[in-house]
Amino acid sequence: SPHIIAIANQKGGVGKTTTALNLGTALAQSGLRVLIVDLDPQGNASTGLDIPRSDRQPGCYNSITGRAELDECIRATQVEGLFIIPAEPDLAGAEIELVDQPNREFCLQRALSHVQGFPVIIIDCPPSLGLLTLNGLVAATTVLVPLQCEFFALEGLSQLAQTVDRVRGSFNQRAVIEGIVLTMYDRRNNLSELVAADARSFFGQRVYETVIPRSVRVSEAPSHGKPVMLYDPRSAGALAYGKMAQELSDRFHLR
Amino acid sequence: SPHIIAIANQKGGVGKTTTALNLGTALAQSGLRVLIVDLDPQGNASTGLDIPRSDRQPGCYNSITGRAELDECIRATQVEGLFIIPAEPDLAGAEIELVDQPNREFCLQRALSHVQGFPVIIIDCPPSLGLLTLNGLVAATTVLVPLQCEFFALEGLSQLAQTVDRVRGSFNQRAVIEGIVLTMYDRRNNLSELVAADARSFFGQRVYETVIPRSVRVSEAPSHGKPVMLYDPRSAGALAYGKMAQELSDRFHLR
Ligand SMILES: Nc1ncnc2c1ncn2[C@@H]1O[C@H](COP(=O)(O)OP(=O)(O)OP(=O)(O)O)[C@@H](O)[C@H]1O
Ligand SMILES: Nc1ncnc2c1ncn2[C@@H]1O[C@H](COP(=O)(O)OP(=O)(O)OP(=O)(O)O)[C@@H](O)[C@H]1O
Ligand SMILES: [Mg+2]
Ligand SMILES: [Mg+2]
Repeated sequence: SPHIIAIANQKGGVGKTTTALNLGTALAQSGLRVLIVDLDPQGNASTGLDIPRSDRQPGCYNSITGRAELDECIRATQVEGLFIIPAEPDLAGAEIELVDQPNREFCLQRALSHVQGFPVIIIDCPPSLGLLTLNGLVAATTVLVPLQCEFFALEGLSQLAQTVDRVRGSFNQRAVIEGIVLTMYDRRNNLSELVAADARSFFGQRVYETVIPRSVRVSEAPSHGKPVMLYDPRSAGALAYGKMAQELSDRFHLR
Repeated sequence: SPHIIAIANQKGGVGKTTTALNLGTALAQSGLRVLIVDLDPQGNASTGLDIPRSDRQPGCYNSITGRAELDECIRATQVEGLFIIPAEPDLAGAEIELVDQPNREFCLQRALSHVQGFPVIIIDCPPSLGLLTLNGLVAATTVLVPLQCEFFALEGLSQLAQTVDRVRGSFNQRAVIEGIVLTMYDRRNNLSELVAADARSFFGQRVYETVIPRSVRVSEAPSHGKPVMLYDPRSAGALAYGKMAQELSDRFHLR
């Protein structure tokens, strides 16, 4: 059965989407078939892979509400071996719609249980701990947390850890924070080092050795509809995501 | 009646909290009494003003659910004239709890209708378009949108504009995006100028002339429990927020 990696952090702008896109690209380039689930109504992962707004129906909303077969919701991308379930605008209303549904936390898990032929599934979660992110955590076999090297981002970790513990207790005993990846690390700013040191002392080995540097090329890539791994494969950001994907494959023996 | 400024953008990490803290500080330093409402379960605005976690009960959750009188929920801060309704951890469950309440979009408006003695109220919204942000937009007399000078941030503006239009149509005819402030502008990155030019062509005069530069001192300030206006008043970020507050007072004739 597939490795289902939920990329979650309620703190906004920490690099969840950027990590989902580039980790997905790197693993696909290494020969694996990878499926990205864009669970964020903003649809940034869909945009980052150049899926036109006119080609996102049916997508994630239709698959979690059971309105469409999963096969109809999967799109190929410009990266060989990388596929995506895009986010349609209706996804914005899903949180309120799901509240009164029985088994409201299991909608995504149910949809993904029919997936065939993808050893790796990556879920890009929105910046909140609401029902969409809960669905991501319940469907996941492992949780990866991007941690921006800034003070406010560090503060949110305990709230996130408590939510993951709650999900493990009530819905999915595999929900564990298995990895933390430091993002937007800036050598010139000693705050980055403070946050990195704090994270390593608190989460130990779970923190990836690879650190993703702050790099202008990474922030330019989305305006070209490409992950930085394709936009500028030799940039510091792309090389770091390549190394991180290598580290993740080793942890999960993915080859 | 007070000016109630909702600072909203569902895109994460664009500078909502940083703008709320420093705008609030600058207006208070100019002699106005200002109240910040921390409507984000992350509680970053409360942390940025050094409100201890042990002193946040009762706070925003208790005031919007009517469990506590407003006076009990207001705290003084280290800035003279600046007060805050802090976010308690229970706020994280409010979105799900509010769904079945009658008039669920009006809870904050009802709570703030009893406020006396604050000509300016600033609401720091979470990074989503769920019921908490809806409550902020319904209670507001004006909406201010921080726009990070990056591609993904520009993409979310139309979704935000549609939500504000919907709120104006059904709940609050004063809900209008009156201002957009460009944040984390980086002179060395031509993407910043592209985003700025796009925003000005689309929103015209609503875009503030003052642009907030990306500045390390801004990101260091929260770890000292102070807005950058107090932490380093001569830094580029602090000076820019001072100018922006001046521009805002002129627009609303606040003096
Ligand atoms: N290593 C990096 N260097 C520079 N910019 C980066 C880096 N990683 C991400 N960014 C940029 O920072 C912004 C935030 O990143 P991203 O959108 O991936 O975060 P997110 O956690 O998915 O945000 P949200 O909480 O809104 O979903 C984006 O504009 C992105 O291009
Ligand atoms: N002008 C700036 N220069 C450098 N760093 C900044 C600037 N403005 C904000 N930051 C930093 O960027 C991060 C995001 O800012 P902030 O938390 O204010 O955004 P937000 O929109 O409130 O985030 P969220 O969506 O999680 O609520 C913080 O770590 C903050 O310290
Ligand atoms: Mg994202
Ligand atoms: Mg914030």
